[in-house]
Amino acid sequence: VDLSKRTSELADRNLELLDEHGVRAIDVLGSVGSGKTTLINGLIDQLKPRMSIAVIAGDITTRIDAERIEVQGVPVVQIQTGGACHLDGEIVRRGMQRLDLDAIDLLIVENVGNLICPAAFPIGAHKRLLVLSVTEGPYMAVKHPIMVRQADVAVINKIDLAEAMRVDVDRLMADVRQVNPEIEVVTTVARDGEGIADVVAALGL
Amino acid sequence: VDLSKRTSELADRNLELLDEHGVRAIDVLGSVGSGKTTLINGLIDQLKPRMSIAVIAGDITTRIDAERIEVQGVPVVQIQTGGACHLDGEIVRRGMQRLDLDAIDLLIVENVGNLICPAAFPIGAHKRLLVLSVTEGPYMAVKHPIMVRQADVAVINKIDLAEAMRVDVDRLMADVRQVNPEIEVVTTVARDGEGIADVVAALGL
Ligand SMILES: Nc1nc2c(ncn2[C@@H]2O[C@H](COP(=O)(O)OP(=O)(O)OP(=O)(O)O)[C@@H](O)[C@H]2O)c(=O)[nH]1
Ligand SMILES: Nc1nc2c(ncn2[C@@H]2O[C@H](COP(=O)(O)OP(=O)(O)OP(=O)(O)O)[C@@H](O)[C@H]2O)c(=O)[nH]1
Ligand SMILES: [Mg+2]
Ligand SMILES: [Mg+2]
Ligand SMILES: [Zn+2]
Ligand SMILES: [Zn+2]
Repeated sequence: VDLSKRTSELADRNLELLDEHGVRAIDVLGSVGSGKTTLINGLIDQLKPRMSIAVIAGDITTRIDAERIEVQGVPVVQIQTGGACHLDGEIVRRGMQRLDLDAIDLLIVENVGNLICPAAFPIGAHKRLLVLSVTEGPYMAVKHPIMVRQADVAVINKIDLAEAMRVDVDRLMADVRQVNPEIEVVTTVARDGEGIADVVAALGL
Repeated sequence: VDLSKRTSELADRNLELLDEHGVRAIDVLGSVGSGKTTLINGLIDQLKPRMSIAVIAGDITTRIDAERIEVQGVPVVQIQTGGACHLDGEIVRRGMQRLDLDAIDLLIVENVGNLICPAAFPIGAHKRLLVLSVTEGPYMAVKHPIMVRQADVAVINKIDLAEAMRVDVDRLMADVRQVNPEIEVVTTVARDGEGIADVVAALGL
């Protein structure tokens, strides 16, 4: 079976199911500790007053991220991959079946912390949000072009640490746009809620 | 073919080849931007006066890391994986064949930035050195037990940023030891060369 054909079929079917129920889905990607869960907390804070949200949280192990989101009072399906380095359309479909899609407007999927493998496995989301952190250094965009090209929006997070990391944020934004001229880039200090409104706008929510 | 059987055979053969030539090998692992190349720069600074070193640098794309090491005057074989998220015994064997193993004492392999997949692919090194960064947050050890269990030495790097990240380094060290009681843990500020001597001692070099 041609892996990429089956992978894109699974993604298409998920997208169809979501559209039938009028649910928008965002796939949140990025390396370990880039700030994906913190950003999702921020998105929920901003959006919960005007839309109903559910989250699928993928991790190799533990329920740490799911618990950090559950305290915000939104339904969370925790997927423990047991070692798999990415989520795929099939795993996400099973997660979706544990949710009442008629009761939600927005589904946020937190993918596994990994800047490589998830790029090859679309899950059937409307937008892919890539969370990069200045603490990963100045080269993570040019060294991971496949992932940057797959994303619709890139967040450059933890800019409070840009000086301590000696990372030039403008240069990093230019690198991201050079790899993917279509991408929207915003900067955040997700821990303090700074820039989250720009992320909401960039996602068209 | 049983993948894990073939994988461990490849690793064993590499180890045999290294031992025949009296070469010690270290596999340097860790997430994107954790500080692997910076730490390798520091190890070369400390060890070059008393042993001859070569490096195999793995990356999906670019020669950025190889160039940062070449300026130290040691032979570097750059392996561009083209997208593969980990090095394996076969790829590393091909890299070794481009080196004169009789002319070196120490081979350092920089694995691909990824805290998941490389754990399942031993390359045939004597020691596995895992580089964690406080900037990845407080949970990266408990969330990646497979990788932590595979490592002989763990470095907690960028401790100059522990306060800004609100990460308790002692707690993190305890987490690492809980996941793998055999592991040696040291802390570094690799960028400034701090703690590198402890890493050398922990590796038995
Ligand atoms: N200084 C600073 N720290 C941040 C920021 N955003 C997140 N953090 C911290 O970074 C660490 C990791 O954040 P998480 O949100 O858990 O990252 P993640 O991408 O979800 O991590 P994984 O799911 O484990 O891959 C935590 O300690 C956060 O408090 C920020 O803007 N500035
Ligand atoms: N503040 C601080 N920055 C550091 C430290 N060690 C490394 N860095 C910075 O972290 C960034 C990434 O370091 P690298 O050595 O390139 O990390 P790496 O693990 O080799 O990265 P990849 O090969 O891309 O996965 C660079 O900007 C370094 O200068 C440290 O101890 N403290
Ligand atoms: Mg998370
Ligand atoms: Mg590197
Ligand atoms: Zn993978
Ligand atoms: Zn992999």
